[in-house]
Amino acid sequence: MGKVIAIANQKGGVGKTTTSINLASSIAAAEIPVLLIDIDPQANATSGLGFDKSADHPSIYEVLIDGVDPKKAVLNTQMPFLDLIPSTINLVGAEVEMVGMEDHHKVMLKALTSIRQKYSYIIIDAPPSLGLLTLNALTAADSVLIPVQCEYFALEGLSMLNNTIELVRQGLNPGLEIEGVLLTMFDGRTNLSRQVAAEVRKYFGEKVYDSVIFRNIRISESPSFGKPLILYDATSAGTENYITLAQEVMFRNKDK
Amino acid sequence: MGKVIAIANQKGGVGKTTTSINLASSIAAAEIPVLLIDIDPQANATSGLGFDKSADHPSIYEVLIDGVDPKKAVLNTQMPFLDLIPSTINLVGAEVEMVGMEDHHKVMLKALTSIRQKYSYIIIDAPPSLGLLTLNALTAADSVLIPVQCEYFALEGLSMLNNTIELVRQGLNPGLEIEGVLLTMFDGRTNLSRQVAAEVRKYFGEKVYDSVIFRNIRISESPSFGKPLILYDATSAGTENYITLAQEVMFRNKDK
Ligand SMILES: Nc1ncnc2c1ncn2[C@@H]1O[C@H](COP(=O)(O)OP(=O)(O)OP(=O)(O)O)[C@@H](O)[C@H]1O
Ligand SMILES: Nc1ncnc2c1ncn2[C@@H]1O[C@H](COP(=O)(O)OP(=O)(O)OP(=O)(O)O)[C@@H](O)[C@H]1O
Ligand SMILES: [Mg+2]
Ligand SMILES: [Mg+2]
Repeated sequence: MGKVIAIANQKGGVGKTTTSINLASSIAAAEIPVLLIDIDPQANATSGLGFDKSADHPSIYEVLIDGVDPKKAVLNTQMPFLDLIPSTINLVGAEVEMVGMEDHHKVMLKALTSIRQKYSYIIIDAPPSLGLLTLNALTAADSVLIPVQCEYFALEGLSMLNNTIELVRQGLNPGLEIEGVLLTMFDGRTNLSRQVAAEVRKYFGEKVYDSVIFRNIRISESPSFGKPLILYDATSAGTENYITLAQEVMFRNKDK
Repeated sequence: MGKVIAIANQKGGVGKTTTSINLASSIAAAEIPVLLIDIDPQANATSGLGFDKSADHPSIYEVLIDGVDPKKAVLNTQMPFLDLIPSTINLVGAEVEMVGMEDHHKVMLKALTSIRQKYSYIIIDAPPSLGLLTLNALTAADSVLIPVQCEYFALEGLSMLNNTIELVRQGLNPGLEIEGVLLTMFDGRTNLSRQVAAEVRKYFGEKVYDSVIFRNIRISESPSFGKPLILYDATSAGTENYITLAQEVMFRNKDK
C-alpha cells in the first residue's frame, strides 16, 4: 500500500524540489518502488530528472483537469525503481480551473486511487504557496514532510504552514500527519544555522529528523545535468545526507 | 511622480524580499522618499523591517479588499525616508476574494492612484507565484525588477516569467518595462554561479545590472533583527552591494 508523502512549505527556495528528487532517488536506490509527482508549474522536479517540461507526454495537468488515467502520465526515469509524473507549464492555470470542479480539494486524492497500490512511496513536490495545488497534495497525502532552510524567513513561515496542516486535518484529511521536519542548507560555520536548527527542534521536537542536509555545491549542480545527486556524484557528502534521510524515513515507516 | 517597481520572480527564494528591503532602504538613505509595499502573504518584508504581521494596523489586505485609503495603511519605519504598507496573514485568501471583483487585475493600480505622488519610488515585494497578487503588481507597476539567484532552477524559470511579462504588456499594462535583472547570491568560487551569470547576461543583455549581490551571511542575518542591512551592518560587503545597486537604479531613472 503506497505511502503518499507531500513535500510542502509555502516559503520559497527551502529545498522542496531538491528533497523530493533526492529522497525519492535514495529510496529507489534501495530497490523500493517510488513514484515522484511534480505539481509545481515551475516543473523543477521534472527538469531536475532530465525531462523536458514542454513535452507532448501527458502530465499531472491532464490527470487533474482532463481525468486522464495517471498510469498514462507515468515516465520511467534513469533509475529502475523511480517513476515520475511530470508537470508542465499548463499547470499555471490549473488552480483557477479546479476551483469550479466538484470537490475541488479532492481531485488529486481521487486521481491517485488507481495508482497507489503500485508503489511503496509516492512523493509529491508542491509549489511555494498554500493554494489549491498544495491543498490537493495535503488532502491526498498520508503525511507531509516539511523542508526548513536554516534561515530566518524560513523559520518565520512555519506557524503559517502548521496552521494550514491543522485546518486540512480538521476538514479535508483527518489522517494527515507530519512525516517529519528536515533541516536543509545547514551551514555549520554560521550562528544563524545553529540558532534556526535549535528553534525548529524546540517547535517540532521528535518530528525533526536526525538527518540534516548541509549546504553543498554539488547538490545545486546536479539539476543542471538532469540527474539526481546519487547519479551525478555518488561520493558527495550531499548524497550521503540524502541516503541517511531515506534510511530514517524508511525506518520510521517500517511497521506501517 | 513616483516610479512603481515590482520585484517579481515566481521562483522561490531568489532574493525578492531581500532586494525589496535593501534596495528601498539604500535609496531612502540618499534622502529620496520610498514606499515599500508587501503583497506576499508570508509578510517577510513586513517582519524584515521589524513589524509584527498580525498587528491591528490596516494592511495591504484592507487596501485591496475593503478599499481602505492606502495612506491609512502606511507605517513609518526606522529610516526617515522609508515607509511601508505591511502585509498580513489575511492576504492568503485575497486571491480568491479578488477573482470576483470588477477589473480584478487592476485593483492595485486603482488603489495606488492617490499615493503615487507622495514618493519618488514605490517598490512592491511579490510572492513566489504568477497568481493574481503578482499580476496586480505587474499591472500597477511602471517596471519590474527581476532578482535571479545564480543557480540552475532560477535560470530555468526566466522564460516563464518573461512570457508572463509579455502577456501583461500586451493586455493589462502596455507600458510595463523590465527595470533590470539582478544577479543574487553570487558565489565567485563556484562554476555554477559564473555559468548562470553568463547565461543571464546572454538572455537579457543590457538589462542585467552591473551590480551583483554576492552571497553574504550578514544579508541573511539582518531580517532576524528586524533591520535593513544598512542599519544592521553598515560596513558589510552586502550593504555596499545594495548601495551600488541603488545608485545604478537611480542613474537609469535620472531623466525620467
Ligand atoms: N543543501 C543544499 N546545498 C546547496 N544548495 C541547495 C541545497 N538544497 C537546495 N539547494 C539549491 O537551492 C535552491 C533552492 O532549492 P529548491 O529549488 O529545491 O527549493 P524549493 O523549495 O523547491 O524552491 P521553490 O519554492 O521555488 O519550489 C536550488 O537552486 C537548489 O539547487
Ligand atoms: N545575497 C545573499 N546572501 C546570503 N543570503 C541571502 C542573500 N539574499 C537572500 N538571502 C537569504 O536567502 C533566503 C531567500 O531570500 P528571500 O527570502 O529574500 O527570497 P524571496 O525570493 O523573497 O523568497 P520567496 O520566494 O519565499 O518570497 C533568505 O533567507 C535570505 O535571507
Ligand atoms: Mg521547488
Ligand atoms: Mg519573499
